[in-house]
Amino acid sequence: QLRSMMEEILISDILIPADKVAHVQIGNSIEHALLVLTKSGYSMVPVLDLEYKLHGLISSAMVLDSIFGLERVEFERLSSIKVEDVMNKDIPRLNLDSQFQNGLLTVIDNAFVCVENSEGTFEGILTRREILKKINKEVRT
Amino acid sequence: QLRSMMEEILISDILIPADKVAHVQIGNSIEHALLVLTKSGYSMVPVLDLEYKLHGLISSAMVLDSIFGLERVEFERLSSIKVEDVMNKDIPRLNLDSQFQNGLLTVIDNAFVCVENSEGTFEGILTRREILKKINKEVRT
Ligand SMILES: Nc1ncnc2c1ncn2[C@@H]1O[C@@H]2COP(=O)(O)O[C@H]3[C@@H](O)[C@H](n4cnc5c(N)ncnc54)O[C@@H]3COP(=O)(O)O[C@H]2[C@H]1O
Ligand SMILES: Nc1ncnc2c1ncn2[C@@H]1O[C@@H]2COP(=O)(O)O[C@H]3[C@@H](O)[C@H](n4cnc5c(N)ncnc54)O[C@@H]3COP(=O)(O)O[C@H]2[C@H]1O
Repeated sequence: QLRSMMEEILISDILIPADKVAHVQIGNSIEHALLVLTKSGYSMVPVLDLEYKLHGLISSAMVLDSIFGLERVEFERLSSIKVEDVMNKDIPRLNLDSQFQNGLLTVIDNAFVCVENSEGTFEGILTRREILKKINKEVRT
Repeated sequence: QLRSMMEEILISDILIPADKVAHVQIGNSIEHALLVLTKSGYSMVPVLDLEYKLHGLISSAMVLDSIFGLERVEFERLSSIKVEDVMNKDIPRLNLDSQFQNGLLTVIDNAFVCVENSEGTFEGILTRREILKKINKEVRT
């Protein structure tokens, strides 16, 4: 039964831990963000501060959209815009004791979800890939 | 039973049809591709030709990586590079009679999969979101 299997999975079992998550820092320019996004190959990453608190999510589409002028793309403005001016602050969050079903529900509309602990510190991310792997494994057995 | 449910779902039930899929054309510059990607908000889209044959996939990360010079990002080169020079040609494909289980297996490693008909013409895409919605609905009932 898929639902009973889901009750047994802990978020911590399938979490990608913070130290493996590419991210940018509050105060960075969007030029730096574009470098991190391009070199990591990820289309969207978390924005954290020095205390590992989560502030938002930033993507290459958000960065590029912010420099699309009426006549041309204004690449020279990249170094003068900060990630906090462009990032999405209205983001879903789970915590370490959240249920797998909540994770499944949240990744319907989000490619990944950030996970925090009870202090509000960033612990890692839950991705669609990890959830789909678990479901596929269950279906095969 | 999730597996029996999966045997009843047709790819055509959950397909996003070709006319709703943002894409770029063979022969376009990567500057045009970056415009389509940024304005559509999608991180990766198919590359088609005028006969709606599928040639590859292109993302903003691939485009930007191709103009990252040693010293700076060479934005002026965007208009002179074609999508075929940068796109990923080695891509998974399903056809209209593929099984849902194959779709599930393929989206473990791919955010979406292109679907073709028996003539090799592009029919649309299968996305992780559509698959997760179906699975979630099944788990809830
Ligand atoms: N370097 C790589 N190696 C192997 N496969 C790769 C890859 N980069 C991307 N992919 C594949 O492409 C999917 C979409 O990646 P995207 O960067 O758009 O979207 C990613 C990205 O925005 C974020 N993400 C995943 N892992 C991350 C990490 N380690 N650090 C930061 N963000 C991450 O979560 C989203 C969903 O990730 P998910 O794994 O479900 O899905 C990934 C994965 O299946
Ligand atoms: N305009 C929008 N409105 C609402 N939600 C949006 C959205 N743009 C992105 N999302 C959300 O973000 C997820 C990742 O989008 P991404 O563009 O990286 O990755 C997308 C994109 O590369 C491609 N894709 C999806 N729909 C497309 C379309 N109509 N045309 C072209 N490519 C599409 O398939 C990937 C997975 O799509 P999926 O729907 O599973 O997952 C989407 C969806 O949940």
